[in-house]
Amino acid sequence: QDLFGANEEAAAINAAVFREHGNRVFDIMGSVGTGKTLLIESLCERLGDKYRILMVAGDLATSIDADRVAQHGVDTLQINTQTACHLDARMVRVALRDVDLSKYDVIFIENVGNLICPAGYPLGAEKKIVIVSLTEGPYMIRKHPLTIKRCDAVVINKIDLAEALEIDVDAIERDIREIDAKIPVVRVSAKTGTGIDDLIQVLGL
Amino acid sequence: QDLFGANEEAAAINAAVFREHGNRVFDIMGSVGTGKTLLIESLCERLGDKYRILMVAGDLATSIDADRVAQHGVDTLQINTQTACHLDARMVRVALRDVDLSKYDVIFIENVGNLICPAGYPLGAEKKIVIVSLTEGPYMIRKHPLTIKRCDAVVINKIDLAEALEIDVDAIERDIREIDAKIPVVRVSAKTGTGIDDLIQVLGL
Ligand SMILES: Nc1nc2c(ncn2[C@@H]2O[C@H](COP(=O)(O)OP(=O)(O)OP(=O)(O)O)[C@@H](O)[C@H]2O)c(=O)[nH]1
Ligand SMILES: Nc1nc2c(ncn2[C@@H]2O[C@H](COP(=O)(O)OP(=O)(O)OP(=O)(O)O)[C@@H](O)[C@H]2O)c(=O)[nH]1
Ligand SMILES: [Mg+2]
Ligand SMILES: [Mg+2]
Ligand SMILES: [Zn+2]
Ligand SMILES: [Zn+2]
Repeated sequence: QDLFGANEEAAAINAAVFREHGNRVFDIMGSVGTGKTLLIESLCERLGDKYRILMVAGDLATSIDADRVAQHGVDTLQINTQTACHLDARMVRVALRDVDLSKYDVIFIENVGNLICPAGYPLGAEKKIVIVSLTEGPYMIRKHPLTIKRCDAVVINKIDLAEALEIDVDAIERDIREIDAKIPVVRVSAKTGTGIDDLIQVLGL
Repeated sequence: QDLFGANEEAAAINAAVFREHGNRVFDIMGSVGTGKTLLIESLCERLGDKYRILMVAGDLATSIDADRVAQHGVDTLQINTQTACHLDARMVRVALRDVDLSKYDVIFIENVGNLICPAGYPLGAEKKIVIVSLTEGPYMIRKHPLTIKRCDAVVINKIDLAEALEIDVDAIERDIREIDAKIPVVRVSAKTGTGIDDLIQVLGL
């Protein structure tokens, strides 16, 4: 929980700094292995010529995700939280302190793999995007109403596995609509590329 | 983080209470949708005649998991944390306050879907079991070394999907061994039943 609203304040500062430098910043969150990195890799492939992109990866340990995305010709930065289960606005500000933000049009921040805590910590991004995966089973939306309420769009990933896993994707979308009738929902497969154009449209990129 | 060791203290109290009533308690943790509930359902089917079982489910919202497990003829209890991303020892003690623990031989506690925080909060259980799933991708072990260090056994679930997902299960086990050379590792499919007997042996049930 954000005691004393300290994170809200830090997020507002980040948002102002990003606006000042013309950065469009997206906070990509979701549980472990829902496809956040693969999705960002696909977005970098599709948008790398149109925008100058920086990718900031957040994990307790390793630089695996930043290294993966760096293969796609974009600049990357890794934040290791060591014990914190979510990125917060202060960590992001500190990580970007020595970065010349005027070099970038778009910044993708991949949050720590966790469907709960990152929802409570805005980073100053333009949009907080939640990536859920069909492999998480049919109940993950109903079990995390706060996360759905606090985000700006929901991406249902790994739809290429819908038949193999016997998951009813319509039911998942209904669960989302029940919590937020108007939130954008995009069905994608980061693996096959299905839905990536719709996602780009939802992001306004 | 467990400030001032308050949770450690509460966990010790729980452990003493469980010993006093002859309860063997297992804390089952893992990220969202890794198969914790399906695994517990399988264990209840296999062990329900041999032991009197209580299942305690932890989630931010809903009683979906307790309801699922109740179908297998065992007593269940649901804890809704509302915002907390992990169960702690105090929540467990409060939930069990009006329960006659002498009625049970085995208690399965399913923690909140989260690979990070529950690792830092012992509940007073005999063993903390981490369930990882092949659907989380190949890097989840390296990214969560603290979780692996703090648990007593690792269950690699959904191995029935190994080929379809092209995941190298040996590599995942090597990553675990790198962090803890001696920790028991069991490969299972909660869906097909593969490995459940090995898991029962590892649990000492
Ligand atoms: N079938 C299928 N697999 C996918 C898809 N997207 C990702 N994966 C697989 O899911 C696993 C995890 O993908 P990642 O991109 O590492 O997921 P992540 O959310 O970044 O994971 P963490 O950052 O570790 O939480 C990998 O094995 C991917 O190949 C998809 O659309 N379809
Ligand atoms: N193929 C396959 N699917 C599985 C297996 N175990 C669980 N699943 C599926 O994975 C999804 C999630 O299973 P659950 O048992 O609800 O997982 P969970 O860890 O309890 O989920 P939460 O409590 O919501 O975090 C469901 O769609 C299950 O059918 C398995 O061994 N193989
Ligand atoms: Mg990633
Ligand atoms: Mg469950
Ligand atoms: Zn947290
Ligand atoms: Zn936590």
